Amino acid sequence: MVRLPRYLRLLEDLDPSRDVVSSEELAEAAGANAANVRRDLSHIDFHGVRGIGYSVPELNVRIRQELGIADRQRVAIVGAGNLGRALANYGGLSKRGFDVIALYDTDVRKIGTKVGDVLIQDLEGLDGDCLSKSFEIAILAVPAVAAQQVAERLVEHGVHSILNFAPVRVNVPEKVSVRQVDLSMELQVLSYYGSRL
Amino acid sequence: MVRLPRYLRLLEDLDPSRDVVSSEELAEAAGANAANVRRDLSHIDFHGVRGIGYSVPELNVRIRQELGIADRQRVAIVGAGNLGRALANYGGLSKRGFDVIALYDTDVRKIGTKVGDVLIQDLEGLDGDCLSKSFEIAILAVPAVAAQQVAERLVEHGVHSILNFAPVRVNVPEKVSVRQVDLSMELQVLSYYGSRL
Ligand SMILES: NC(=O)c1ccc[n+]([C@@H]2O[C@H](COP(=O)([O-])OP(=O)(O)OC[C@H]3O[C@@H](n4cnc5c(N)ncnc54)[C@H](O)[C@@H]3O)[C@@H](O)[C@H]2O)c1
Ligand SMILES: NC(=O)c1ccc[n+]([C@@H]2O[C@H](COP(=O)([O-])OP(=O)(O)OC[C@H]3O[C@@H](n4cnc5c(N)ncnc54)[C@H](O)[C@@H]3O)[C@@H](O)[C@H]2O)c1
Repeated sequence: MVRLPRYLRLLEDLDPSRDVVSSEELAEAAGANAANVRRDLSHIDFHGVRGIGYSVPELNVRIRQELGIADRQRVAIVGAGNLGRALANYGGLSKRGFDVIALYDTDVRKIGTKVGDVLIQDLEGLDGDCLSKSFEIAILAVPAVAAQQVAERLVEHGVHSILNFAPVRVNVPEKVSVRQVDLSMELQVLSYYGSRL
Repeated sequence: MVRLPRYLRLLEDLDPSRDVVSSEELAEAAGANAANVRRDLSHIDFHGVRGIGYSVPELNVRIRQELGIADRQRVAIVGAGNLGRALANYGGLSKRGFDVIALYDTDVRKIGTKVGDVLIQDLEGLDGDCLSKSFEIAILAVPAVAAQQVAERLVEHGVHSILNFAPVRVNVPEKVSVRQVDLSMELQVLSYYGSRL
């Protein structure tokens, strides 16, 4: 694994607009060959897309984790319904350095109960927790109608990173990073590659 | 061609009265530039009218054909827990041409109940439904320990496309398309770009 830091240096030196990198470029940076690169990366369970290459952001974070130089990040989930609970229970988050530290909901039947060892709190508790910097990232797992208001509340209290699952675009200031997830895209890509086999 | 689903998402989210769309709008939706758009579309042999743009309905059909999702595709979800239910209820699937037609589980407390208007069936019913070609795609939303066995059962009965959420790699024959989903990657990409702002 002595080559990983060299791959990382290449990734960090790439032009920020670059989304993908080839195994040949990584090989050159590490003084190795493309087959070594593929073997190194599959060894840390990281795979590229044939003919396209490796995702720069994902590989960057994956190598940092492997080298133990990634900080752990704290995550709050707003909306403790089916999706919120599935994410709170998902071991893959902790494995990659994300700790779910809080869950918020407006449903009195859910408030006060636990998902794993995380308590579902009343949304009212959100403002105080944001101000005391209890978490860096918020996940929106609320119905579409509630998403914009919840996003505004998070931003107002200093949260700058939001992963939005609600099927509606949320308007936030420039400085806030919002990433929209749409799992139907996964089905589209699956059926794209499936039909080309 | 990984940008095609993003163009398609823009087309579907446009106001239904819109007949044409510009390469700039498509570029913005896919985080690319107008030249990329023109190259992508001429690659699938689709051309716009200079000064006017691309026909929305025609481009929609063309991209769907290219993605192999021209027709509606039927989806079965195995595992009717938190994640399975969140996916079954998600309106975004139907909007993009995917109909959830069946849910399977092994928990007697869930079998016979409904999620929306889809009945949760006993896993035993899976074999017959596969053979009668009731669906094209299966989603695995089962615990990691059950994933391999369920995947084998699906493949044995003729299913060739699997979207796997369970945090374990499933081994299937070459001809079967499996796409692995890991939502922590979304958080990784969010925190990568967030830190580079
Ligand atoms: N992007 C995707 O791929 C994808 C996939 C599945 C579901 N979804 C979306 O994710 C969201 C959640 O889905 P679900 O199946 O968990 O729904 P759900 O109804 O089971 O859960 C929603 C939860 O949000 C809570 N809630 C409502 N308003 C709130 C508010 N203002 N603040 C805090 N909590 C609030 C509800 O009490 C409920 O517990 C929906 O918008 C759904 O469309 C997206
Ligand atoms: N990839 C991701 O990003 C991601 C995110 C969240 C959850 N997950 C994973 O998705 C899976 C489901 O998560 P969840 O929160 O819904 O868990 P859950 O425990 O709520 O649901 C699992 C369901 O599967 C059923 N089940 C168990 N064995 C089965 C079998 N052999 N056949 C059919 N059904 C069976 C259970 O009865 C239960 O209803 C887990 O493996 C979890 O790790 C992945």
